[in-house]
Amino acid sequence: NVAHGLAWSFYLGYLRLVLPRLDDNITTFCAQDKNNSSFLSRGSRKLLILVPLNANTSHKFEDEDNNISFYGNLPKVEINRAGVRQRVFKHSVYKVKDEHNRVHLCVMENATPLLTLYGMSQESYAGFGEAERRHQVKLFYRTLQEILDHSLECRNRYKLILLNDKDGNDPHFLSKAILQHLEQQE
Amino acid sequence: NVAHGLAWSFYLGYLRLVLPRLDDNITTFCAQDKNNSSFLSRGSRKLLILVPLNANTSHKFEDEDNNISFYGNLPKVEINRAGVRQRVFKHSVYKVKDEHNRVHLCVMENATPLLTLYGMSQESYAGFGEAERRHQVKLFYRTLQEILDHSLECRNRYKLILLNDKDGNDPHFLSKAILQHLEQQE
Ligand SMILES: Nc1nc(=O)c2ncn([C@@H]3O[C@@H]4COP(=O)(O)O[C@H]5[C@@H](O)[C@H](n6cnc7c(N)ncnc76)O[C@@H]5COP(=O)(O)O[C@@H]3[C@@H]4O)c2[nH]1
Repeated sequence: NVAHGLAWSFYLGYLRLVLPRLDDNITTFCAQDKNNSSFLSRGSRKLLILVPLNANTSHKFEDEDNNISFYGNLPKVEINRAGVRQRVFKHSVYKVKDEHNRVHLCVMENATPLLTLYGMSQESYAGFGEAERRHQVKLFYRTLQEILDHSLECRNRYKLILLNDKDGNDPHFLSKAILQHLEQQE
Repeated sequence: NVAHGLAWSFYLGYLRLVLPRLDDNITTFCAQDKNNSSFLSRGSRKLLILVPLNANTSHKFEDEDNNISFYGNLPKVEINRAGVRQRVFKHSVYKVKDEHNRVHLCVMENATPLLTLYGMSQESYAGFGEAERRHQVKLFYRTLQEILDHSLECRNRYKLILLNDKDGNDPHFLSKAILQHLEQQE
C-alpha cells in the first residue's frame, strides 16, 4: 500500500527529526525578527501540515490565495543523513489575513509525499489512477494521524489539516480553511 | 507494497529534480576547488546510489571504512517545493582510496528510503519484520532500476549499487565495493 509507506517515510525521515526542534526555532526566529511579530498573539507555534484531497499541492501558497503571503524561513536545521553531510531542513513562515484584515502568523507546508501520489497518477506505468489516488490520500492522512498520535516526540507540535476540494471558485478557500483550524485550537 | 511507493517517491521527489543538474554542479565544484582535484582522471561524475541489503545505512561513510573520507559538498540546489521556500538539496563528495593508495573522487549517498524501511522494521506496530524488510529492499532496488531505465532526464547520471552484507569483518568492504563499480564503468 503506497500511502502506508509514504506516511511512515514522512514521519521517520522528517517529522520525527524536525518537530522536536520547531518551538526553539520559532523562538530564535521571533528574537531575530525586526518587525517583532508575534506568533503568540495570533497564529500558531505548531507546524500546519496541509493534506489536500486532490493531491495537487501548490508550491507557492500565495499563488493560490492572495490573503496568504510568504513572511520568511525559520532557522535551518542541519543533520548528517545517509551519507549527505549537513543535509538542510527548513520551514517557511506565512502571514494569513482574515476577513477583518488581521494578520495571523503560521508555519505551514503541504505534505510533500502527496506530490509523489500525484506524480504516480500521471505516469502511465506507475499503475495508479485518479480514483485510486484519492483513496491513497485518505489512507495517507489516517495512517499519519495514527503514527503521530503514538509519537511522544511530536506531541502538540503539529496540526494535520485535511483540505477538501476547492468549492467552486472561492479565491480565499485556502486561507479560510487555515484560519478555521487556527480558531479551533483556541 | 511499501517498496514500490518508496522507489517512486525517491524518483519523483528527488532524483528527477537533482540528477539533471548534477553534471553542472560538479563542474562548478571543480572550478572552485583549490586543490584542483579532478573527477575525470579517477572517479565518477555520476551519483553513486548505495542500496545496502540490510537497510542499515550509516550516516557517515568514514565511520564504516577509513579508506573513505569526506571531501566537501557540491553547490546546493534550491527549489520551491510544496510550500517550503527554497528547499535545499545537496550531495556530498568523498575520496575513496584503493589498494595502491590512489585516490578516487565520487559523489555518493545511501538511498534514503532505506532508512524508512529500517525504521519501520524497528517500530512494532508498523507491521514489518526483518525478513520482510530484506524482501522490500530487493523490491525497492528492482523498481527503482526500472523507473530510472525509463527516465530520459536521468540517463547516464547515476549508478545504482546493491551492497551485500559485509562479509565477515573486512574493514574495507565498502570502499572495495565502490571501487569495483567504478572500474566496471571504464
Ligand atoms: N538524500 C536525499 N536528500 C534530499 O535532500 C532528499 N529529499 C528527499 N529525499 C528522498 O526522496 C524521496 C522523496 O522525497 P519527498 O520530499 O517526497 O518526501 C520526504 C518529504 O515529505 C519529507 N522531507 C524530507 N526532507 C524534507 C525537507 N527538507 N523539507 C520538507 N520535507 C522533507 O520526508 C519525506 C521522506 O524523506 P526522506 O526519507 O529523506 O527521503 C526522501 C524520499 O524518499 C532526499 N534524499
